[in-house]
Amino acid sequence: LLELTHVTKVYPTQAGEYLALKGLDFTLNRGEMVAIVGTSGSGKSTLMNIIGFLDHCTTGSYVFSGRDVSHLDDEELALIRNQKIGFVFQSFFLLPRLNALQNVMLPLLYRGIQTDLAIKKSLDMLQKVDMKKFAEHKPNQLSGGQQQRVAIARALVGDAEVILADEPTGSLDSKTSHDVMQLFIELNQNENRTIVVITHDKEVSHHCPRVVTLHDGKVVTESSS
Amino acid sequence: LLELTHVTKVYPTQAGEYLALKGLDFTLNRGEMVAIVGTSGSGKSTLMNIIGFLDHCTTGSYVFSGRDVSHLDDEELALIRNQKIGFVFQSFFLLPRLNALQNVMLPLLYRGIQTDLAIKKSLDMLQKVDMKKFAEHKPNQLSGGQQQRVAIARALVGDAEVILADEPTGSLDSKTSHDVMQLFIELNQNENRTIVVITHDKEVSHHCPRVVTLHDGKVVTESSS
Ligand SMILES: Nc1ncnc2c1ncn2[C@@H]1O[C@H](COP(=O)(O)OP(=O)(O)OP(=O)(O)O)[C@@H](O)[C@H]1O
Ligand SMILES: Nc1ncnc2c1ncn2[C@@H]1O[C@H](COP(=O)(O)OP(=O)(O)OP(=O)(O)O)[C@@H](O)[C@H]1O
Ligand SMILES: [Mg+2]
Ligand SMILES: [Mg+2]
Repeated sequence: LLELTHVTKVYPTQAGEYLALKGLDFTLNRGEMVAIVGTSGSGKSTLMNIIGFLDHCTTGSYVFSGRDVSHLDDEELALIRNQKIGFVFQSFFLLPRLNALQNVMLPLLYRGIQTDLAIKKSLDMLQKVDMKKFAEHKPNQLSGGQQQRVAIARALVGDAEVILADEPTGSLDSKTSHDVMQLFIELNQNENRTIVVITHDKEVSHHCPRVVTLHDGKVVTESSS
Repeated sequence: LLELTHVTKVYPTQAGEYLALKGLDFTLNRGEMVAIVGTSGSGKSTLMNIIGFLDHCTTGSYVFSGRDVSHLDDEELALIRNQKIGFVFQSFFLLPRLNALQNVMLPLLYRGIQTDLAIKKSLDMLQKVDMKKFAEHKPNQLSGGQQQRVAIARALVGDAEVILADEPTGSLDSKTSHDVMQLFIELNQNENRTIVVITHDKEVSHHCPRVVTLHDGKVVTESSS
C-alpha cells in the first residue's frame, strides 16, 4: 500500500538543523495492523506525519498506492489526506468552538455527505467510543480521556482507508483503552482497514500482529507477535 | 495537610447542570505520595483542580494547613497556588512563545528569584528529566513526551510543598516513565514533598504507598500497597 525509502527529516531550529529521521525505511501493506513503539523523541510522530501527508520528508521517497507522493504541493497533500487518511493526533486538535458531534461530523461534511446521514454516522461512532451522551459538550467541557475518544471517533467515522493513531490511549484507563483497541481490531478485521498505532502501552502493542521499533530516527527492530 | 469534606462540583453546560463530584471526602497528610486512579470521566482532574486552587468546589469544605480555603477569591487562590503548588497539567499548557528553559524558569521569576539562580536551577531540573539539550526549543519543536517532561520540570523546579501531577507519564515510554517516577520518589523521600499523581499507568500507581480510586464523582476505595 505504501513504501517509505531512506527517508530523512530535518527540522530547522534557531540552534541549527535538527535531524529527526535518519534514513528510515518502512513498508505497509493493505489491511495490516501495525504498532510503532520507541522512546520519547525517537521520531514516531514525525514518521506518522509524513505517512499521513501532513509533512514532507527532506530526502528519500514515498510511494502510496503505486504513486510517487514525495513531492506533492500542499493542495495535493490536503486532497489525498482528506480522502485516504483518518488521523488521531497526539494532542487531539479538536475545534474548540464546535461540540463533540460537530467535531466528528466535520470530515464527513468535507466529503460532501448529506447532513442528516453525517449526523447519524457520527452519533453511531460516538456511541462506539461511549461518548454519545456527551455529543453536545464542547472540548473544554470534556475530560482528557473524553476528548481523546472524540478525536478517535472523528478519525474513524469517514471510512478512511488508513487510520493513523498517535498514542490513542495515552489518556485512557485500562478498560476504556481495551474498548478502543477492540474497535480498531473490529475495523481492521471486518472492514480490512489499514491501521497504524503509535503507542507506549504494551496492552495496545500486544494486540498488533506487527510491531516496529524506532530509535533515534531509524527503524531498529521489527517483530510479529 | 489538607482535607476536603463532602465536596460537590457542578459544571453548567448548555444542556443543563453536570454534577462531576458527588460528595467526595479526601484527606492528605504532609509527606505522603498518593496515586489517584479511576475511569475516564470519573472526576480525577476536577478533584485535582480543586486541591490545586484552580477551581472552587460548589458545596463542601476545603481546609489547607488548618485554614478554611473553601471560599477564597481568585486573587487569594492565585497567591496560595503560586507559593504552595507545583502543577503538571494533563495537557501541559506550556507557553508557546517561550522556549523550554524560559517555561521552566517562569514560576521562579514570579517568586522573585534572581535570574541567574533561576537559570541554574532550571537547567538542573531539565537535566533531571533528560531535557537539558532541548533547553532552547519552543514547545512546537518538541515531541509530545518532551513537552510533558518540560511541564514536569516546571512543576518541580520551585520547591513547591505539594506537587500535583495529572497523568505525568501519559506520553512517555516505559523507560522515561520509570525515570520520572524515580525523580518523584526522590523528592518525596529526600525533601519530604507531598505528591499526588493521577495516573492510568499501573507502573506508576505501584510506586505509590497509597492509591485512591474514584468512580462517578466519589472515592470508592483506598488501598495501601
Ligand atoms: N468545564 C466543564 N463543563 C462541563 N462538564 C465538564 C467540565 N469539565 C469536566 N466536565 C465533566 O466532568 C466529568 C469529570 O471530568 P474530569 O476531567 O475530572 O475527569 P477525569 O477523571 O480527569 O477523566 P480522564 O481520565 O478522562 O482525564 C466528565 O464527565 C466531564 O465531561
Ligand atoms: N518542529 C520541530 N522543530 C524542531 N525539532 C522538532 C520538531 N518536531 C519534532 N522535533 C524533534 O524531533 C524529534 C522527534 O520528534 P517526534 O515528535 O517524532 O518524537 P516521538 O517519537 O513522537 O516522541 P514522543 O514519544 O515523545 O511523542 C524530537 O527530538 C523533537 O525534539
Ligand atoms: Mg509523539
Ligand atoms: Mg483527567
